[in-house]
Amino acid sequence: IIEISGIEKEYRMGKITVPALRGIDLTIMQGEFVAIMGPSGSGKSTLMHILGCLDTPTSGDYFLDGEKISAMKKSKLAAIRNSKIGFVFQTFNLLPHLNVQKNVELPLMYSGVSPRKRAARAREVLSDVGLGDRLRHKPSELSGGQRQRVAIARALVNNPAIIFADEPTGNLDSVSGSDILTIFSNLHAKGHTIVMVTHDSAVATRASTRVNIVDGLIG
Amino acid sequence: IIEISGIEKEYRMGKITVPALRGIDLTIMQGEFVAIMGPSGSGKSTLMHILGCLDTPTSGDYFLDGEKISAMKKSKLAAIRNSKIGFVFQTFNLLPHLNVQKNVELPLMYSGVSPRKRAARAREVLSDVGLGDRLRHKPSELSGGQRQRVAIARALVNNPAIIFADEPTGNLDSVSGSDILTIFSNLHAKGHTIVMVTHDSAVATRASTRVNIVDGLIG
Ligand SMILES: Nc1ncnc2c1ncn2[C@@H]1O[C@H](COP(=O)(O)OP(=O)(O)OP(=O)(O)O)[C@@H](O)[C@H]1O
Ligand SMILES: Nc1ncnc2c1ncn2[C@@H]1O[C@H](COP(=O)(O)OP(=O)(O)OP(=O)(O)O)[C@@H](O)[C@H]1O
Ligand SMILES: [Mg+2]
Ligand SMILES: [Mg+2]
Repeated sequence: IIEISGIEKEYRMGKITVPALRGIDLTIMQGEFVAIMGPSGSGKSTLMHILGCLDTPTSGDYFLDGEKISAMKKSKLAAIRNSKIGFVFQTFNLLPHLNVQKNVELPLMYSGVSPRKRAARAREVLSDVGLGDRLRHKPSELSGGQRQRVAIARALVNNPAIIFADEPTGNLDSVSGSDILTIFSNLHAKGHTIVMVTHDSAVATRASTRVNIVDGLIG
Repeated sequence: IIEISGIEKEYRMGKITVPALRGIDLTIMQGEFVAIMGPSGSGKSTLMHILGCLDTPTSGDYFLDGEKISAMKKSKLAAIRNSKIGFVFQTFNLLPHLNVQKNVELPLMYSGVSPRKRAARAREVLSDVGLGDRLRHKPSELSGGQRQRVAIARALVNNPAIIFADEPTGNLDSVSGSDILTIFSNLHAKGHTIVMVTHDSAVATRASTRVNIVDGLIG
């Protein structure tokens, strides 16, 4: 279960400050499928990075399964992130010098899985997202939608309890997009918690809960 | 007018070759609004880069306003690209060390416009795309959809005759997305030629012509 209260995030750039989040309260129960929507620039990615333990709020509290995230040591936070959380970035964030298969194996390396098992599991999720024939390509040798699908495979490879996906279908055609949504719906049916930012109403209809972010607040 | 015939593009990676385009014939008349659609990985961006004179085909002919592009000197090609063509990349391709306004001024620097006029024109197109209050931000200090809109502003700043846009609304919510489509529709109404890759059927309805790419061929 995720509980956040009074979450604020301010970006400071020299003399300018940008109040990206201005006081967010949200509770997400285990096994929910939450769709986060809202205009461009409203604070969705900022909120997702804080929920995914990738960034810290300027103020406010975050409890994950009853433990206070802001009070945790970095090493414990990294361990939780790698075992409990899968994160699909809006900008994919693939490592350019590793090929597709190696990029997807990364989370399994951190959790100490053997090379043979890592390779087999990475190939399995990559064929689930339709990229079984692109294992040796570098990210720059792929189409936009193919890079997005590699980022999705990497987030799912460790079978995390909670999956955060920031606009996972923006670069995909409707067939590839609905294939991906079916993967998320199946994971949700198996009991995984899904938190997805989307601009796509087709996604929102599959979610169990919808949250609207407008100008840094829940609107 | 754009005329391509027998266009093929093969990517060679060591022993593997990927036939991204396998023989494309296409004519685009001046003032058309062409929507290019097709599955992820089908060759749309590869085709757009060749049409936008950013990449060369492995074989085939490309005539732009009656002149053979493949026979041109690099300097002439660069001059045509900067004066006649605006290109919105699927990956935005903003320069990370320049702020938003400077990124949009770039095409005007190449065409020798004075600093004061460049700044005024850049601010004008940026406010048209809704980013008048983000001029000093660096690309990394923007949301995904804001970066996309900076890339669109940069492509339009030089008032090019032909505008290529590769999935210009993938990261935008429906309101921002339709604002952008309205900008393109207005440019089309003024006589500009628009060639746009999209996965969005709302875009395709605004186009005068639709082209479907499947597996490197017009399908
Ligand atoms: N530099 C490259 N080296 C090798 N293969 C490449 C390269 N760039 C693209 N490809 C391959 O060529 C094919 C076409 O890629 P392209 O980027 O044109 O597709 P696309 O239709 O734009 O897809 P999307 O809708 O996902 O953006 C893909 O299968 C891709 O893997
Ligand atoms: N590193 C940063 N420094 C300064 N401002 C930032 C930074 N990152 C984001 N912002 C600003 O904070 C606001 C929220 O950004 P965020 O990326 O969370 O929006 P978003 O809802 O994800 O938008 P989109 O749908 O376009 O991806 C935006 O107005 C943006 O300009
Ligand atoms: Mg975002
Ligand atoms: Mg593409």
